[in-house]
Amino acid sequence: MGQFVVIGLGNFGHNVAISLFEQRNQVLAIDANSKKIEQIKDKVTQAVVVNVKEKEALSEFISNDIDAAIVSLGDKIEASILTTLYLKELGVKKIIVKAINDDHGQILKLIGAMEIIYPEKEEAVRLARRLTVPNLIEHIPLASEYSIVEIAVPDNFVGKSLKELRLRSKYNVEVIAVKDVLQDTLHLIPEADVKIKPDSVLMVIGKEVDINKFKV
Amino acid sequence: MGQFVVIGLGNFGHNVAISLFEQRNQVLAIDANSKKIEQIKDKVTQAVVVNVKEKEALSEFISNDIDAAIVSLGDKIEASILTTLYLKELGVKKIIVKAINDDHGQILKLIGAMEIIYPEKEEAVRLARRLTVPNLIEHIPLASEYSIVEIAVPDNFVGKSLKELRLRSKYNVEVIAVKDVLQDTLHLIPEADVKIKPDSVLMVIGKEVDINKFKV
Ligand SMILES: Nc1ncnc2c1ncn2[C@@H]1O[C@H](COP(=O)(O)OP(=O)(O)OP(=O)(O)O)[C@@H](O)[C@H]1O
Ligand SMILES: Nc1ncnc2c1ncn2[C@@H]1O[C@H](COP(=O)(O)OP(=O)(O)OP(=O)(O)O)[C@@H](O)[C@H]1O
Repeated sequence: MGQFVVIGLGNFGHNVAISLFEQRNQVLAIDANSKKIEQIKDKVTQAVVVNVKEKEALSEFISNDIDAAIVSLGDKIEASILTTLYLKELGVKKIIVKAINDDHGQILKLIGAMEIIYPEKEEAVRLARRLTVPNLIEHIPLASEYSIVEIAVPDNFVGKSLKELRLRSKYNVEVIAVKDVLQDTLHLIPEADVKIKPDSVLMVIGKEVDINKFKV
Repeated sequence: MGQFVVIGLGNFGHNVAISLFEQRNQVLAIDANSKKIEQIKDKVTQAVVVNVKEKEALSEFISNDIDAAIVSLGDKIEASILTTLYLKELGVKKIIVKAINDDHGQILKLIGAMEIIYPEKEEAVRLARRLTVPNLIEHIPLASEYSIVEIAVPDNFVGKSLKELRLRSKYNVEVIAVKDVLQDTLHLIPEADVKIKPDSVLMVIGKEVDINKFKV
């Protein structure tokens, strides 16, 4: 499959490395801490102890046929900047770095990181959204202003058919699936005469502004 | 809207608090560190310095009409366990805690936390999936074994109609939308005779096992 290097084995780096390996990629894990290397060596292709601030040592393991390098060195800002620079000079095409704040992320982008990740911030925003709309199970933003939302059916929908609810004409949203929570089944692109049962969840796609009217 | 208490203002807690407030909820932010309180006080309803291990001090701010409490105290495992216990005793219905590993999470669940969050692990799994399937833009797991995937169209699809591609009969997946990346538009539940253009992205829904055959 793909060839990846993961540098820094904190919670994020460790999980990226083992997830990539589980999906049958080749994974080289690098960390300065031998304990971390010991814990991960059976769950990746190869794991080596390297201090990545030493360019010589790092270059021994980096070739330009690596598909991507993922760097997550926690609050070691200097180390993450140097590593990004070295990886760029060693020809790595795609460098993904976990940043600890916006300034850090901006610097990394200027140095050559292709993508900056803020795991805590991204999960935080997701959680806040789920908590704000109580029957909202998931809100998945898509292209441009579209989203998919999963909404538990309000009581006044139960027993009505999709046709009677007239969601497309009333709210300009499309029901792409109806989930039966108890039976854990999904009915894709349901017919207009399908009746809503209690304990069902509607998966609806539409523009953000229309979904917000529909959610309330 | 909702009433929330956020305890612990690391990266995750801080972002949950301000996101909840931006979505027009009432947010009380708590931290033992006055600097953190200073930085956040204009971005939430109220922010107070409290050492949450002191039950008396904490109870002053907790009532049972809070919708949810979000606890993220980093590696202070003892503090997070005590806080969860106190919040439960003070009648908070929904306690969500950021855990640093599985054992920590298990303990919190036994104490009474309703939901455990592992932000770094969840983002890591998402990233690993995006990197493994190069034309996969997003993979959204749904109920039971279903997922939605966004896939950039392979070259051999271009110019064909959805009907000709026979995705439903060949792979048992449904195309719920076609995204035009250049024009940034989304065509929902397209007709079978719609032709695939280059630079389009298919949004496909189906069972995991069928999607995996389709992705390759
Ligand atoms: N110069 C270096 N060379 C190699 N590895 C390093 C270097 N500096 C730090 N590291 C490693 O980077 C890792 C950073 O982990 P740490 O838990 O601090 O980061 P984090 O990204 O905040 O963690 P999490 O992913 O859990 O949020 C540690 O395992 C540490 O050994
Ligand atoms: N007993 C306590 N009472 C109140 N606040 C506390 C207590 N102990 C720790 N805290 C606060 O919890 C916060 C934890 O932040 P820290 O950055 O360590 O956690 P984290 O959850 O790993 O961070 P992140 O969300 O960035 O991953 C700190 O702001 C700290 O002041």
